[in-house]
Amino acid sequence: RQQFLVIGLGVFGETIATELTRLGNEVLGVDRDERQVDRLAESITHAVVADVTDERTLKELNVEHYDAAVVAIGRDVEASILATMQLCAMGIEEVWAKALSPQHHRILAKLGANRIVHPEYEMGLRVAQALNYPMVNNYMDLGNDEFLVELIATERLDNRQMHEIIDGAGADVNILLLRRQDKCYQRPKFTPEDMVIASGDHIILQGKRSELQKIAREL
Amino acid sequence: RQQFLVIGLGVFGETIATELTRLGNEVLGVDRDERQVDRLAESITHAVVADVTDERTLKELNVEHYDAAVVAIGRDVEASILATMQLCAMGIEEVWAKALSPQHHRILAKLGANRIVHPEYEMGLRVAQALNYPMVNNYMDLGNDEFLVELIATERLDNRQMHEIIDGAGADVNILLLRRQDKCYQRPKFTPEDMVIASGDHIILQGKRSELQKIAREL
Ligand SMILES: Nc1ncnc2c1ncn2[C@@H]1O[C@H](COP(=O)(O)OP(=O)(O)OP(=O)(O)O)[C@@H](O)[C@H]1O
Ligand SMILES: Nc1ncnc2c1ncn2[C@@H]1O[C@H](COP(=O)(O)OP(=O)(O)OP(=O)(O)O)[C@@H](O)[C@H]1O
Repeated sequence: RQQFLVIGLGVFGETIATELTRLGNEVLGVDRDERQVDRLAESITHAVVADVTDERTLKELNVEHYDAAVVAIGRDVEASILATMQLCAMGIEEVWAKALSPQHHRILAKLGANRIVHPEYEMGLRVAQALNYPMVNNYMDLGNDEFLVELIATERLDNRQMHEIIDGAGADVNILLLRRQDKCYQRPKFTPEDMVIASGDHIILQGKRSELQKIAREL
Repeated sequence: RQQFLVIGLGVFGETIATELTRLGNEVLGVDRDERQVDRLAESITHAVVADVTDERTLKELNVEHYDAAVVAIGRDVEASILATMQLCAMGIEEVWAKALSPQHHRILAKLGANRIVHPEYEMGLRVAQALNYPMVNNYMDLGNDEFLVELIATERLDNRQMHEIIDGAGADVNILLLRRQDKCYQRPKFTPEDMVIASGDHIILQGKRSELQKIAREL
């Protein structure tokens, strides 16, 4: 059970605050707008109306020992910067902040924010990938140019074999998992018979981006 | 090479339009704000200044045959609804739209939007999960309550064995992959010696949410 501070209770901040509370943590939410605070009074541990551009606000909340703080203020860049500055100076271990531009990001990074989130940008990338590769339902960037990709097979792949598609493209890609209805099949349980694809199968592949792209045309 | 229409060139729309262009597609971007259009003139195929609340706008753009359209207007709910309505009526195969509230979502769904994105809400969930489980760097919802989880091992897991942690918790969870520096290890190549964890290892686990939660306390 951890203690979290969330400043700014717009959609982003509210989601974080209510989800962390639902997961069993203690959450203090702060917003200068009374309506946001009232709306969340029942769904988070504590919610207070306060303006974080006033230095006394954060001092009076006694949050130095909190496990993490999130600055979920977007449009008021100055307020976001002042809050981030003060929280980092207080020594809170993890200070995360939302940024709306590369410039905003650079300032927050300089001030010591441990992680900076760009919701519109990060979701925009995911949407572009999903539109570009319609069969790719989801993906995970593992770093080092390695990716996990979740395909949802369409009729186009019906009765074909994933091994055949991968070898045919000369791609150095691994099949990690197949989920068909409520069963998950993990190697080495795969056999060529198992690997005849059925429309609707969820197939998890892993490999370097350039290798995954070799089979992209097939998809 | 596909053809895409992106209406609204704020951060979300701009990201989608520029990323799709970078991936080799033809992208038409539309915004009523000239500054947004000018800023993107060099990074997307075409960018035009137009107001989509005027019914003639979309008619004159001849986009009926496009592969997909994205309505990336958030705050002006009416404009978002009018554009979505018209694009669905035109018969475009895939119409995706951004929504800022559950109510907005319901209206867009009723009008026939194929996918509705809530950037602030979806990123908020990810941030809450990351803060709640600090060792979980990323996760993928596979549906059917199955999840892939990427852990980044901290010193706490140094020299321990993943099998021992999983069995100790009685968790029905599979180890799909270990990434250590620039090498990926996939079962069945794992041996107990390999599975001694080193701080910094990226470990991909798969299982039902309730099973993964059994090892959450260890992390
Ligand atoms: N100085 C401040 N002190 C406290 N709260 C603030 C301050 N400035 C802004 N906020 C609050 O932060 C919240 C988020 O602000 P933002 O400008 O990012 O709005 P938003 O775009 O509606 O948010 P979201 O995108 O998360 O829905 C608002 O509810 C606002 O009242
Ligand atoms: N009727 C319209 N016709 C064309 N473009 C529009 C219309 N209404 C709004 N837009 C454009 O849509 C874009 C996104 O609008 P939104 O209100 O979501 O702003 P935003 O919050 O800054 O966007 P983002 O969150 O993507 O950065 C703006 O650039 C705006 O000019």
